[in-house]
Amino acid sequence: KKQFAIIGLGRFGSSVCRELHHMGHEVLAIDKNEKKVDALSDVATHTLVADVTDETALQRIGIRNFEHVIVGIGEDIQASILATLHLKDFDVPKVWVKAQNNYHHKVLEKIGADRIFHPEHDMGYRIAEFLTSEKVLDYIDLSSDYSIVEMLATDKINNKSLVELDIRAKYGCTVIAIKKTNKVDVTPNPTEKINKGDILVMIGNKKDLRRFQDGAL
Amino acid sequence: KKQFAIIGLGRFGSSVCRELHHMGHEVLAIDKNEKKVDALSDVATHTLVADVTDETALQRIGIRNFEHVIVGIGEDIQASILATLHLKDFDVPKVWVKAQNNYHHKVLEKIGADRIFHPEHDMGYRIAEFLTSEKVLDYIDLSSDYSIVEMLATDKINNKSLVELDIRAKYGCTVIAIKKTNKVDVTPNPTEKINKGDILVMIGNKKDLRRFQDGAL
Ligand SMILES: Nc1ncnc2c1ncn2[C@@H]1O[C@H](COP(=O)(O)OP(=O)(O)OP(=O)(O)O)[C@@H](O)[C@H]1O
Ligand SMILES: Nc1ncnc2c1ncn2[C@@H]1O[C@H](COP(=O)(O)OP(=O)(O)OP(=O)(O)O)[C@@H](O)[C@H]1O
Repeated sequence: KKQFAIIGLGRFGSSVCRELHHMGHEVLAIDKNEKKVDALSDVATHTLVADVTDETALQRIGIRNFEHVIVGIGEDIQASILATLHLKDFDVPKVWVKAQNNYHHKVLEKIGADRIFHPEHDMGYRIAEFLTSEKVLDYIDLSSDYSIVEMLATDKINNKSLVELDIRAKYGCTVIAIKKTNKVDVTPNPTEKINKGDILVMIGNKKDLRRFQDGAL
Repeated sequence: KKQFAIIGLGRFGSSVCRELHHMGHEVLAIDKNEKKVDALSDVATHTLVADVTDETALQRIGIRNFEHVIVGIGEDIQASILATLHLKDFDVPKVWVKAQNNYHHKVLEKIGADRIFHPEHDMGYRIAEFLTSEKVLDYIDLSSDYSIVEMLATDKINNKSLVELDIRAKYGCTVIAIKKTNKVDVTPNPTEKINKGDILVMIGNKKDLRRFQDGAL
């Protein structure tokens, strides 16, 4: 059974903690701020008030017994870097760290962070995508050229079937699933009518998906 | 041509600003902190130092001419709420706001925010998923039961073809694309060999995808 430790219980760290707990995993939640630690006492297996820049404190915690440690310290970049350094010195196999900016990211890479995250930056990026492609409800980039998108079916394609729309021939992209109000259909029937408000899950070249969005919806 | 205004140039707001600019859109970047504003002067069409809790200042900016305004104010929840209130009073059609916590979210909903985001919370949630499904590199939830995942092909399926693996019959999920080192194949050849290190893009019921991950990879 995997053991996880979360250091830094801001919005990010506490969210990891809650979700791991919800999935039934054991979590040690650590923060130098007692209030933050107490706020999570019902969703952490163990909690600890500690300043993780203190190597001795980390040693006493027995942090080397953990396979995965998440560092969610935000503003104090030096503390985040120092904690990561200690953790890798203690041979913690997987140290995942939230980075504040590019400088922080570069240093973390050099000192061996196994995975680095930029939650605010990444979502800012995604929002720019949503702002400029209003019919796209969600997406995943497969590469710089290909993506999978969820698009809302509009009036324009109401009551038309996939066969009638002939999407692959006209636009080069493919509908892989259709989300109806109460179910997800992963083998969409080509002759079944699409209703306004359905969500089309499509895969293809980004240019083709945009052409489809502008031309068909 | 759409006009965007970004209020609050933290990591989130500045990231929206940079990406919109990168896409060729006009952006007005606003913050009460002059340093933050100056840092973005090369990626914003216009910049402005202003305290957005001041309704007169917003009016003077002509904020009602903007179709989309993003509010990226973080710590000061009251400022974020007040700014959102003013923007909706000015009939700004789309006001998208970053929320700090559930209370903040509820208030924003009530005062008419058109879309609300929780970047740190959402990524914390995703990271818990990645921590517990180590072969999943990325995913998109289609519903509570279905998702699309990107999984790393391991030694175990090296040199096997889709036909040989017979995934749909054994696990009930479908491979919709294969990412090889330099290309994305959205019409994967059922007889072509999969190489360790390829990424399988699969759709299916979450339980089936987990069974596949545990059983086949
Ligand atoms: N040396 C340290 N030891 C332990 N905890 C620390 C240390 N330094 C900072 N923290 C804790 O890390 C947590 C997150 O840091 P902070 O609030 O600065 O980041 P943030 O980027 O705003 O977080 P988030 O975006 O996740 O809300 C805080 O609760 C803080 O008490
Ligand atoms: N009343 C206001 N008017 C204009 N800008 C404001 C106001 N209040 C706060 N801001 C700005 O909002 C920006 C983001 O706020 P803050 O840094 O508290 O949030 P954050 O959640 O840490 O941001 P992020 O997570 O995006 O980095 C700051 O640059 C701050 O100067």
